Amino acid sequence: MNQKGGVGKTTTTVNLAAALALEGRRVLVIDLDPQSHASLHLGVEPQGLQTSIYDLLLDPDGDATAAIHSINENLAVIPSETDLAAAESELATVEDRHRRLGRVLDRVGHAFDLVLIDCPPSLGILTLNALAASDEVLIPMQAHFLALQGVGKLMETVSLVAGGLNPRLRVAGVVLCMHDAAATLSQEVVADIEAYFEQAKEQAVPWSGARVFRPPVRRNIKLAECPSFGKSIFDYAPTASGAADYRALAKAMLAGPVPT
Amino acid sequence: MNQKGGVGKTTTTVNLAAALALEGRRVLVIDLDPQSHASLHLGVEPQGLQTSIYDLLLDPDGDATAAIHSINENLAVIPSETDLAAAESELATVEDRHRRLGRVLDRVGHAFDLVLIDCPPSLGILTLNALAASDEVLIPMQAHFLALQGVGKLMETVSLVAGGLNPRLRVAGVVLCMHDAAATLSQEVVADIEAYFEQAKEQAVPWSGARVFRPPVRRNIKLAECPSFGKSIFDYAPTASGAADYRALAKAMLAGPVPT
Ligand SMILES: Nc1ncnc2c1ncn2[C@@H]1O[C@H](COP(=O)(O)OP(=O)(O)OP(=O)(O)O)[C@@H](O)[C@H]1O
Ligand SMILES: Nc1ncnc2c1ncn2[C@@H]1O[C@H](COP(=O)(O)OP(=O)(O)OP(=O)(O)O)[C@@H](O)[C@H]1O
Ligand SMILES: [Mg+2]
Ligand SMILES: [Mg+2]
Repeated sequence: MNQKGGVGKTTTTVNLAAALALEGRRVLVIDLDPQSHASLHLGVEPQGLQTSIYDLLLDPDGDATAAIHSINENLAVIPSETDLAAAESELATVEDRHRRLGRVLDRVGHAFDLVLIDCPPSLGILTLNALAASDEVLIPMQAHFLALQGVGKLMETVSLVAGGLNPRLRVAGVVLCMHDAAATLSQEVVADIEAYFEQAKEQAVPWSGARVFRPPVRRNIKLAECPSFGKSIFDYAPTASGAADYRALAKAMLAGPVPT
Repeated sequence: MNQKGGVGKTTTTVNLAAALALEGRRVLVIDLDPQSHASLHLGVEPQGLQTSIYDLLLDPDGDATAAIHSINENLAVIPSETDLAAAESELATVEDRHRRLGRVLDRVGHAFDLVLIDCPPSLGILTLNALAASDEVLIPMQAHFLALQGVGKLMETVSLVAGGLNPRLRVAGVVLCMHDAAATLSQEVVADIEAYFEQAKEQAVPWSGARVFRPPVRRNIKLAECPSFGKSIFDYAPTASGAADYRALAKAMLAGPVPT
């Protein structure tokens, strides 16, 4: 998640999920953004859906199986729709408004090894639902100055959730998106984030074990093209640098923390 | 405005405002995004402000002059702060919640030739305030598939406001950001938008006179660097392509619609 807009949240959720599925994990993507970009990216048309994540949030005990769209043998998605934008106000006064997604996952999560949730660019009720229901937070980020500004606020929100709604919540780390390793600005921003994480190592904070995942995902026009075909990068351009980067990232994540 | 995240809203608001100021117009920037990126970009620190746009929205008749920070002879900004994120819920039940910004501009707008408002990546109360108070809507956009998806929803929202809160509201057009003219994807998306506007020419819709502004703003790392110095592109790197593009864009906008 990341409340900064346009940093690569959707692109990372979809392509990392597809890469983890190629590694043999059974993966569920949940589209928690009313823009429905993750749904579109996986070829699911948001109009005219029988059930979407919106219906499940409003009625967590309803029939969830109809909402799960199978993409391939190891990959499935629960899509969103435009009405999801109304969930923020419709759930505003409900007692368990932050736990609705958790209740849905209690019922459908067991059939999957991993669940990846695509969040909207805000820290509202939808993103809080995702944080309350998750074990780990992944922060897609562009190594730019403006994107760096919001990290403090993001960690503050994670701390609030870890201190109340979901004590097991940890920050796994940052995924660098649209990365230009040669740019001085990028190098400076990456150094800033790594110093921030280094300093947190001994502290009792949810990001004390966080790191910058490698490899960074390079800018690659194929990653911006594949959503228009409703495909992941692996189905659209399997030899592109974008496919190589997300594949390597998936392997690095599955291998666990790098011993220092 | 554009509810799609990371398309260049802040970069365009700040640098276009600075370019219009160089053309001799007196320009006011209003930062309506709780991320405060436009404020940071113009060198105004959001922490510790005496008055910000947040205070003015909650008390439109309060003293507004303390909120106006002068950047140079022709450019000023009313900054935002993190608390602005609470405005959505604090104004939710207020009768004139969508007209608060309009009331502020009624009092301070007369001292300026142009007011540019930077909006957050959402269609909530803050963006609706901007639409209710504006004459024209400018849509910063990246010529990518995902960014194209939200245009319909954006126009729907503009129609709703034009049909009620603000009948004078028109869509001026699209500003292409981070543009890569050589990419086929970009060419296709630009063709889509131009066809959409062409077809609307004879219709009674707020975007019947809209166009794609030229020149597009090319991707230029200097545009991503200048916010970290609290400067517009003109103060940071006046000979960069980013400065040339925003300067040319300002001149094209001031010259008025191109006769077809
Ligand atoms: N590595 C990459 N190379 C090239 N283009 C990319 C890359 N990653 C993402 N993009 C493109 O950049 C744009 C922003 O990415 P994306 O939509 O995934 O960000 P987001 O954080 O999900 O945005 P939002 O805040 O609107 O949800 C999209 O048009 C996407 O296709
Ligand atoms: N023409 C450009 N060339 C290079 N970088 C750019 C350009 N325009 C914007 N950027 C960078 O791309 C990122 C996104 O731009 P910006 O923050 O202006 O978008 P936004 O639409 O305001 O995002 P948000 O939805 O979070 O408000 C920023 O890091 C910015 O510095
Ligand atoms: Mg997204
Ligand atoms: Mg912005």
